[in-house]
Amino acid sequence: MPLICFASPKGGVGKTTLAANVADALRRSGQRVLALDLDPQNALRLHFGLPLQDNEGFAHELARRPDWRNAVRETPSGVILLPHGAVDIIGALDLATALEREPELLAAPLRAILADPDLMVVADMPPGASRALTLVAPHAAMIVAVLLADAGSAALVPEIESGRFLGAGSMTALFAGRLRVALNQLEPESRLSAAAAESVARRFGPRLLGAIRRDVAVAEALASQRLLLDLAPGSLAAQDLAALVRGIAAARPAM
Amino acid sequence: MPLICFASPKGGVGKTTLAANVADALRRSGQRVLALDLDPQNALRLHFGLPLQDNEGFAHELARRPDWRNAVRETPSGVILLPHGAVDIIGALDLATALEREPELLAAPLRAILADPDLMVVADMPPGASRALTLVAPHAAMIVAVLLADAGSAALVPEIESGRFLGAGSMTALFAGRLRVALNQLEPESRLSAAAAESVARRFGPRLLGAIRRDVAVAEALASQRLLLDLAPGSLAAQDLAALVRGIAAARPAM
Ligand SMILES: Nc1ncnc2c1ncn2[C@@H]1O[C@H](COP(=O)(O)OP(=O)(O)OP(=O)(O)O)[C@@H](O)[C@H]1O
Ligand SMILES: Nc1ncnc2c1ncn2[C@@H]1O[C@H](COP(=O)(O)OP(=O)(O)OP(=O)(O)O)[C@@H](O)[C@H]1O
Ligand SMILES: [Mg+2]
Ligand SMILES: [Mg+2]
Repeated sequence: MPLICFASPKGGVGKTTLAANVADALRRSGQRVLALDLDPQNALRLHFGLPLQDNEGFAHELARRPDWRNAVRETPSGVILLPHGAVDIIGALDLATALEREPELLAAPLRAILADPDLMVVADMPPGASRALTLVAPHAAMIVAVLLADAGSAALVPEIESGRFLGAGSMTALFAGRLRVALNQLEPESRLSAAAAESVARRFGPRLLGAIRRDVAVAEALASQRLLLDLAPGSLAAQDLAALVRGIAAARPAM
Repeated sequence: MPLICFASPKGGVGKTTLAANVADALRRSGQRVLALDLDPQNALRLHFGLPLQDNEGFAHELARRPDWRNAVRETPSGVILLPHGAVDIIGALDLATALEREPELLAAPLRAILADPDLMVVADMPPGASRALTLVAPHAAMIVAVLLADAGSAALVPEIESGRFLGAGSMTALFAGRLRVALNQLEPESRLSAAAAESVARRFGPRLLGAIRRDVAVAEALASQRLLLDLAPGSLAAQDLAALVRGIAAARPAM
């Protein structure tokens, strides 16, 4: 089944928040969904209610060839979760080195997870350049580049358009059909945000899946370790999330 | 002269924004300042007015042992800038591998830059774990961990307190006296933000250098590629920045 990965050359844009809440929305539509955390920050689990002290996971132990089936967690939402697992800076860098030398450490379990025809996989990526992104992108049915409607993200639009953030040159053609964009934390009443959003919409056209407004309900959901559709199903951000998921579904047949 | 580096286990918290504007504020107080971009995102230059198409830099070519004096830029603010330089994901990963194999590629020019007794260096780091952070932290007089007043950052407070984001165990004792925290994008009128800020202030006590309010002037400064003290010297964020710089100056003698 397809893999959707949330990535971005920019930090703090909402990759983890969108990965968790899109996984939940897909699950509510009847789909079996696995949420995979490939960011050493290990934050995806917090959206699914795992306690802060729970440091177990999958990706942090890839060098020991763990069986992914032993690391999966059932979560109250019904989404199956593969947490990253806790790791310090030295552990995170050692993992990147191990993946550089032996890409199969991640590629093999990824193929095994994707072999299940009924399971949709949503992956959360680290910000910026990562070894994991170079290994996951070739397997992804869709790569969602998340951006804010601000100048910091606008400056990175050329990185995304050119494919440089996935690896320039021949890889660009490979990903062209599978790259989509999601705008997050839109503030419609802000002149700057509206202008940045318009510029992104013009540049990406039909590749723009949707835009999620900045909504305190999103921050409150994370603060109480709940999913947005649990805490505030009627919120503006929840409506935007539903539209984004419709955008994802509409784009999928073309994959 | 001392090196101050802005780092964080979390993305999008304002590392680049604070590095640029603290560098400018220090410069205005009469100090010679060099701003060093060690993030492949190459965004520090945008705060100093370098055009988006200007892809030259220093760190992106470290494997070729460039002379840092040839890569410096004079900027209108008087801050001397060493831009990172443009690089795609493959180039960024190759650079990390080169630094792993040959740490001196960065350590040697860093020592040369820091040998100038009159030059203060402010470094912008990538989000999360980076090879560059492991090489820069031992040379830093101060490591400023930037956090937002939100649940995403609050969850990472243990990473910072324990020293895990700099490398646990013995390194923690090494950095303990040099680690400081800055809170950014505070929204005093938001219950969540105020609660998160109080919890961070309690945990870090005197290590908290200061807090910068979320202020549209900051976003507008970046959108017009100007520094905050040029665009909006009377703004609330500008007042907070001045207090933060006083906090840095007060903490320096103890370094
Ligand atoms: N639409 C939204 N409205 C309000 N807050 C939001 C929204 N989207 C995300 N946030 C908040 O923004 C912060 C950053 O989001 P998140 O951690 O998901 O970003 P990220 O891109 O995964 O960051 P990193 O680069 O560190 O991995 C979180 O506190 C989150 O709750
Ligand atoms: N105090 C503030 N008030 C309003 N906006 C802010 C403030 N600080 C930062 N910003 C905005 O937040 C966005 C993120 O800031 P910045 O790019 O400096 O974060 P960063 O931590 O360097 O991100 P990355 O992890 O991608 O390197 C920018 O658009 C910036 O203008
Ligand atoms: Mg994240
Ligand atoms: Mg930055």
